[in-house]
Amino acid sequence: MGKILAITNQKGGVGKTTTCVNLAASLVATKRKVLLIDMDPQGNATMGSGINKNKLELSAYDLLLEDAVLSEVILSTAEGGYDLIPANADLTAAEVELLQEKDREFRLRNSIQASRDKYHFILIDCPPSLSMLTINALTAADSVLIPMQCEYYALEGLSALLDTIRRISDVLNPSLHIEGLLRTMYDPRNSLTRDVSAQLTDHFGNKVYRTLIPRNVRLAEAPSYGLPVLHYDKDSRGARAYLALAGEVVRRQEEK
Amino acid sequence: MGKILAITNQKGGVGKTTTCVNLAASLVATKRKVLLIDMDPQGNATMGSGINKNKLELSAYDLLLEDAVLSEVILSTAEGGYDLIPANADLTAAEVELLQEKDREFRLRNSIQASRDKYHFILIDCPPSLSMLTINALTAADSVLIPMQCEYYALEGLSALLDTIRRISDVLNPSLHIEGLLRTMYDPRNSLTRDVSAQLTDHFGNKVYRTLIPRNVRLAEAPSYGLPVLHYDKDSRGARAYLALAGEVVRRQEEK
Ligand SMILES: Nc1ncnc2c1ncn2[C@@H]1O[C@H](COP(=O)(O)OP(=O)(O)OP(=O)(O)O)[C@@H](O)[C@H]1O
Ligand SMILES: Nc1ncnc2c1ncn2[C@@H]1O[C@H](COP(=O)(O)OP(=O)(O)OP(=O)(O)O)[C@@H](O)[C@H]1O
Ligand SMILES: [Mg+2]
Ligand SMILES: [Mg+2]
Repeated sequence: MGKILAITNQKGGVGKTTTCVNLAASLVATKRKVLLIDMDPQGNATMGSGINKNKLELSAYDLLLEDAVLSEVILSTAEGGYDLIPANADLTAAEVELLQEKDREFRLRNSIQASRDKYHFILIDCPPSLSMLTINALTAADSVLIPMQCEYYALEGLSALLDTIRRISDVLNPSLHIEGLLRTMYDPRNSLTRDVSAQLTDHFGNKVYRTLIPRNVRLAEAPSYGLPVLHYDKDSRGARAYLALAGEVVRRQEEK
Repeated sequence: MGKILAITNQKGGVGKTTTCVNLAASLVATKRKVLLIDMDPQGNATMGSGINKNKLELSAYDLLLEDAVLSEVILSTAEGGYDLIPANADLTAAEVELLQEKDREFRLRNSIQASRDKYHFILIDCPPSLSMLTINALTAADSVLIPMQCEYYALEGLSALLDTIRRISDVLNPSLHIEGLLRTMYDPRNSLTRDVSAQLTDHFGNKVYRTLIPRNVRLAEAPSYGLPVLHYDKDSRGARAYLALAGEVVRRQEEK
């Protein structure tokens, strides 16, 4: 039974897309079958996976609003080895058009239900907002992985995200829960980073992944080649960290 | 006649809020009167200015949807010395509610027109999306300041932003143009940063501000004290960079 993880945080630039692309590739390296769904109109997870978002026949938009079948929209990614539902700016229109639909929060959930058993993990990359696209991802997901930069604005925004998750689980998706919080761009020399990290572990305990993703320029370089970092520089600290995260995600899944 | 600048980039985490708060405080230091408008439901510019977003009587939401008068909503910021239109999560509802209004793109523009001459500069902090709140900011603004992290995803997203600016100037706001692109979190030791920076200056010429904002931890620490960096650590590289930016913005304005 495939596990569906929404990778979300409305704070911008905290490493959502970087986590999606690199966790997907690392899970494939542990012999799991993975589907990555790009729900961000920026289409960063699409470009970061080596797919040109400007040359798509079908995309996440068609899944949500044109009743396209999942298998028609899926692309395989040559290097990463995972399947991808690509996205581009067409998704911006979906925010508004979904509001007219009666089952608007369930569109993504309904379109992936039939195929979830083909994968071990389905990861959903979310835009930096708590809008209808993110609500669709949270309604479709089993649980939520929250990338967290250890800085003030990201910490400050956490309560709004937790409120949204609680509201979705009350009304739309009762089994939704927090899978874990992932500390990204972690710089141990920086006292602000250490302070915020301590607040996270105090408050969330073992919901905070032990794996820390360090700030590592190879993670920022890899997307310009359309590659996960594992296939760009496999010995980099970034590649090793996401492999360690994949190990931790798999272990937690099997302990359940 | 006050100059209205929208500070926007739909890419998340590129330094929009940090630029708004610190440019506002630096312009005040050059004896200009400044209004900062927070149009992001995250309310980061509000918190970063020392105002508790959870204890607001009136906010940007009331300006857009409840016909509140600007002078009723304005708060003064003790340290920064600029006026603020605060925001909080209520603005999330505005995205949807504005769609029912007939003059939906002009709500912000109409509510600030009468007061623009009280200020030298009006800065508008935008959320990381090209939604109705950002469209309101672009329709109200004279020009756009684009904070740019010199990395792949930020560069890749620039064309979508330029398209949106062009569409707004064609239909809603004919005088809208790009004021400048600001390189933020700039690390000269990093070849990716230098590559992307070179592409920006090749493509945009002197639209790229000469001022570079370096990566400086004091900029990330200051918001947790509700202070612009100028009032947190005035000798830091971050404080000096934003003062230099204020100088460049004022000079460009006076040369027109
Ligand atoms: N650990 C890291 N080390 C260095 N750079 C990183 C790291 N993680 C992400 N980055 C870079 O930081 C920027 C922000 O990351 P990313 O785009 O993945 O965040 P995001 O949360 O998906 O942003 P958005 O809110 O726009 O969707 C990108 O340029 C990315 O390449
Ligand atoms: N020059 C800098 N040096 C170091 N840290 C910075 C710098 N500029 C911004 N930051 C930090 O980086 C993070 C992102 O910046 P900021 O929140 O201003 O970006 P934003 O574009 O407003 O994000 P969002 O898309 O969520 O609105 C914040 O934690 C901020 O404190
Ligand atoms: Mg992203
Ligand atoms: Mg911001």
